[in-house]
Amino acid sequence: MILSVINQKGGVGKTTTAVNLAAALAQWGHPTLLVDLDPQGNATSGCGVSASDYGGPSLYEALVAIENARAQNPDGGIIAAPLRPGIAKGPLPLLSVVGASPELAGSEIELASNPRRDGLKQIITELKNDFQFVIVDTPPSLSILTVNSLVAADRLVIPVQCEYYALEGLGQLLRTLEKIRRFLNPNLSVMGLLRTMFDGRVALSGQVSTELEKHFPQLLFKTAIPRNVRLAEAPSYGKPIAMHDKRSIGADAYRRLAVEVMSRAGVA
Amino acid sequence: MILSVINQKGGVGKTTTAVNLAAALAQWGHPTLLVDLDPQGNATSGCGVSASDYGGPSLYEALVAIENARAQNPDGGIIAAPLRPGIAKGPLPLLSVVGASPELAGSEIELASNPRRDGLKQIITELKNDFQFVIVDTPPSLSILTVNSLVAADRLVIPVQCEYYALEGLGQLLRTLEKIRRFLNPNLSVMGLLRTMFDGRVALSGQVSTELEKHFPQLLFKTAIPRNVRLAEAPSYGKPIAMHDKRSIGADAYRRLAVEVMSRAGVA
Ligand SMILES: Nc1ncnc2c1ncn2[C@@H]1O[C@H](COP(=O)(O)OP(=O)(O)OP(=O)(O)O)[C@@H](O)[C@H]1O
Ligand SMILES: Nc1ncnc2c1ncn2[C@@H]1O[C@H](COP(=O)(O)OP(=O)(O)OP(=O)(O)O)[C@@H](O)[C@H]1O
Ligand SMILES: [Mg+2]
Ligand SMILES: [Mg+2]
Repeated sequence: MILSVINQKGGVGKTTTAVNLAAALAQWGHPTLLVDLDPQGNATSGCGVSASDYGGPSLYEALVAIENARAQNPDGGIIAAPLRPGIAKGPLPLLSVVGASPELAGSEIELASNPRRDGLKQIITELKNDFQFVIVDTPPSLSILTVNSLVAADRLVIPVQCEYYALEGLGQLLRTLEKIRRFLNPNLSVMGLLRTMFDGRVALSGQVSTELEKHFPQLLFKTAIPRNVRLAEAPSYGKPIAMHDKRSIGADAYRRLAVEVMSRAGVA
Repeated sequence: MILSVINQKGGVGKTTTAVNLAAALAQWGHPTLLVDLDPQGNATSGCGVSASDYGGPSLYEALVAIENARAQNPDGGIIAAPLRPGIAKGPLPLLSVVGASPELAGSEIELASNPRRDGLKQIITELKNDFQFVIVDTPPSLSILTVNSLVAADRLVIPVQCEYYALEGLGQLLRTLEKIRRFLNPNLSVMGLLRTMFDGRVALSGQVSTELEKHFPQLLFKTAIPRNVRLAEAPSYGKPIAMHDKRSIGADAYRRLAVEVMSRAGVA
């Protein structure tokens, strides 16, 4: 199953969720691939992976190659991806990573000529058979890269920071997703909304959480990720929380989230 | 003086800084215009302004009008902006707001045909004479909208959250700014780096702050904005911190930041 972690609001915990959910799913025994579609490359460094770790073409080169092949064969329908991006071993046995690099930011221009926005989908289709889950981290925008991840995805995980601006942007995001479903990916659906940086001592967190429970009772994951400094420290060691501090409340929350994701995905 | 608040890393406090710095400059007696270039429109709602408050064209309509005028007159050199966007009264006497709206996200396509990326610069040039400071809030990306703000700006304020991922992205950002200076806006310079969400009880904050002091001693503002929940609450009331809770440590920090900005701008 291909899960994209998205929210155009910045800093809501997309990368932290993509890295730690992927790690927790791997620890539950499911081969998992983490794809970093954000030119900032935070998910890549959050797993301790650097560009030189993966042999083979970069994700950028693979995306460009498929658009070039399509341009040469415009009436050819669906094209198999000519290049498979290199895959690095992640920090856990069952976790692998397709890392990002800054030139990914330049791919917007190359990807613009494909109205179906399905370049990433073709690339992931070639890779996904070796994995139970593919988790895609995305940049904070509704750019062509992000739309590619929405077309590639089966389901979406939407982190929502328990603060005012994050709540405000949610309506606009859900309207955009409806358009994507109608015009580009009819199978797309939201798996769940995830409360992040929840701080029980702060009234604002509780107010936002109550609003989410009122408007999205079915979509909301039962697990809320607490604000936990250990989660913010882990990336500086290039490790998921499960390795940086497995006894922390952050690690426990992502383990519980993985259980909910497996259940909503119909996987034991 | 035109100041753009930028950082492609999401959630680092760009909007919080744009709104509260603009409000603090207005309280020090300087007529200030806040321009919201982020389609999310957080700075607009953070000031309690809604789209219906400003008579006249939207910023989107003004940006599109200037590009259309340019297309009809390609050899015409610099064009005066045909449309001035409507300006709303802000929550304080000397604070005015040019608000954002979601259709701004669609302007990327319209703005792409102008290689000089100076549409916003022309629009602000028509408005700036009535204001001592123009503060521009930007989305979390290096998109065409953000590049427009870099071409329009005299100086830049770069909020840096005191956490690992925010520090990691700074190098890439400064390299991009060097390219903008060389090719699009030779007068552009960084006014300062601003530490945000600084939490003295957390080792990570101190570590990031020490790194910033080591690498950017001249650029770093002396004022560090502390993590203060009152700053996160204020937008839900549509007010800057100076009005939501003027005795808070957040309000005090933005007052002190405004003093540093006035001094670096050479304004009493
Ligand atoms: N539950 C949490 N508790 C404490 N800190 C957190 C938590 N989740 C994320 N963080 C920290 O908050 C910051 C923002 O999180 P993160 O970078 O994962 O968000 P993002 O949505 O991926 O940002 P962007 O929009 O830039 O991609 C990071 O410094 C991260 O370490
Ligand atoms: N010093 C602070 N203390 C506590 N909360 C803060 C502080 N500064 C900002 N916040 C809160 O953190 C969140 C992120 O801040 P903000 O939205 O200003 O960042 P941004 O860089 O504008 O985000 P985006 O990248 O989405 O534009 C918001 O909910 C805001 O209210
Ligand atoms: Mg991220
Ligand atoms: Mg913002």
